[in-house]
Amino acid sequence: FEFTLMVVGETGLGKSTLINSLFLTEVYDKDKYPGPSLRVKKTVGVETSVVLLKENGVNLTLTIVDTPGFGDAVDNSNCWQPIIDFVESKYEEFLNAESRVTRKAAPPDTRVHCCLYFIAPSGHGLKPLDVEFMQRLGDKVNIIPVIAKADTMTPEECKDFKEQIMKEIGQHKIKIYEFPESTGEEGDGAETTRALRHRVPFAVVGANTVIEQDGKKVRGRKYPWGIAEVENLEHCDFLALRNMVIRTHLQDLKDVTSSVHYENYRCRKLAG
Amino acid sequence: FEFTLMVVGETGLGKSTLINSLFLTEVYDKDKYPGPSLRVKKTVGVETSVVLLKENGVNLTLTIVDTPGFGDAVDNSNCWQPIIDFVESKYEEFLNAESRVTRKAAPPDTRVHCCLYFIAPSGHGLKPLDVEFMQRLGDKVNIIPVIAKADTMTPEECKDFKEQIMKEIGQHKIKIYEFPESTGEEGDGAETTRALRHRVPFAVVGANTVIEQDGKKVRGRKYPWGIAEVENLEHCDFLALRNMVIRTHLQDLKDVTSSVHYENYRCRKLAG
Ligand SMILES: Nc1nc2c(ncn2[C@@H]2O[C@H](COP(=O)(O)OP(=O)(O)O)[C@@H](O)[C@H]2O)c(=O)[nH]1
Ligand SMILES: Nc1nc2c(ncn2[C@@H]2O[C@H](COP(=O)(O)OP(=O)(O)O)[C@@H](O)[C@H]2O)c(=O)[nH]1
Repeated sequence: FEFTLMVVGETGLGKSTLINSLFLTEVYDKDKYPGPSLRVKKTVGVETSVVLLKENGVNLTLTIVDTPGFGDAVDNSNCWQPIIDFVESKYEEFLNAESRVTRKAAPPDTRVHCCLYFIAPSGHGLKPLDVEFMQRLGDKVNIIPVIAKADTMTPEECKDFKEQIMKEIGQHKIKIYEFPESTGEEGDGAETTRALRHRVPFAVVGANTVIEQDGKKVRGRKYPWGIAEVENLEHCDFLALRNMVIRTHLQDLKDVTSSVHYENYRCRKLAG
Repeated sequence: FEFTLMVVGETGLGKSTLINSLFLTEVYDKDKYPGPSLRVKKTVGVETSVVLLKENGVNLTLTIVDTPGFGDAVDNSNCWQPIIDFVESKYEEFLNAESRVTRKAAPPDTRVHCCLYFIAPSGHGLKPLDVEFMQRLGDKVNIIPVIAKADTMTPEECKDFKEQIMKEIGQHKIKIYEFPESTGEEGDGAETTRALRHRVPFAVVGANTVIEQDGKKVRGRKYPWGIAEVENLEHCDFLALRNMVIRTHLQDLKDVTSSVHYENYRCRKLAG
């Protein structure tokens, strides 16, 4: 099973930590392959790394695309362009592979299936750069906005911030990935999916450290006033993101990429 | 006693909340005078508001200067210019008032005595904009850098971040206000001042809410995993900032402004 996940957001939003937490593996490692914030150059880069994972007994070839430098300069005009170019180059590659007369099997699918866009927990709303990026990429790739470092906000602030973000997403006509209604799921499964869907945009916390608390081990962040637990749905939406994206909707994200975003690209391309 | 405090930093760093906490008064009030992040226009503004306070029995006429829009656009080139212009216009006003032949008394001192510069708790280091701003303003006004929303970081992350920031301040030859060695203070007072000085840059947490905890009232932020207390030195450096800036060094900040920054301005001006 192949899947390409793009990660976008300014430096210091906990992106590397979250990706490592999501896949319980050191995709980013300070020595061998540091997080994007430690590889920033003069212009926005688009870099990929491939990780072989086993999720639920299935072999998953995960390609992570990150974008060091995005949003980090004094002048961020057009910092989204290298990202748009990359996404479209993948559609281009697929189009060419599909149109070859001599192809024997389905070409490898290296298109970007999902883009996690990290929003800073300012408490006020989207920044101009967030709007620019999501407007331009929303009709080219599945965008799943996440609120970074959610342990920065109290439950009330988080609730208000989510409402404000969804309101602005509507006002700016930004397209984001919509988790499908649970079809075919019965009982508890469906209930959970419905409840989890309402948490969008997911407010996430990531942690590379495991802490001992009352005899059990939890992944979390240890503050003098308590431990923010990554896998506690009363503390943040990490489990919702992990379950919805990695467990339940991996195939749907690929289907939408293929039948909606790629098709839009082909139409734009053929139209001239 | 008059004092002018400038507050600079991008939106959502808790500036309004911190100012309200520092002076235990609603300098910013959602209805009458909202925080700078709610007054952002197309270009960076520099706005003042005057608050009459009583600190330790002394009447304090506090002028707060804020800079809505700073660092908030996609392109923030030169967003520091309106701030430099403002600071220098105050030196210009003072210079003109001082040079009038008919003046009877010392002119009112409306120069900016201190600039609190808010650094986002990214965990990595200073952003290019932080460096640009502090390099350009550091030799014109007393800059006190503060790490915003310090409850975003664990004590270890905070310690590393402070070291990284001070190292970069040195590397970029940025001038910041230096708290003087405690002279004349004996015993506990001196000990406290020394210990507080070592906490620079102060990692602050602000809160408008008072929470009841074990029968006593504390100013803090209530999370599901605990309460981050504003006035607890084991949680953040709020008390260090408040005591050092508002209680102990108000006069020194004015003296340095007058004898160093203003004098530099006069020299630059006379030199042509
Ligand atoms: N408060 C908080 N800090 C986090 C979280 N995740 C990571 N961090 C910290 O934020 C800093 C930057 O994290 P990193 O993963 O390198 O962010 P990146 O620059 O976006 O890749 C580090 O000090 C992390 O320990 C989180 O969920 N909440
Ligand atoms: N985590 C954290 N959040 C804070 C802190 N101070 C304020 N906030 C929250 O951050 C958001 C923005 O605060 P505000 O004071 O308006 O920031 P400003 O835009 O810089 O003036 C609000 O939701 C505040 O409740 C703090 O010290 N820590």
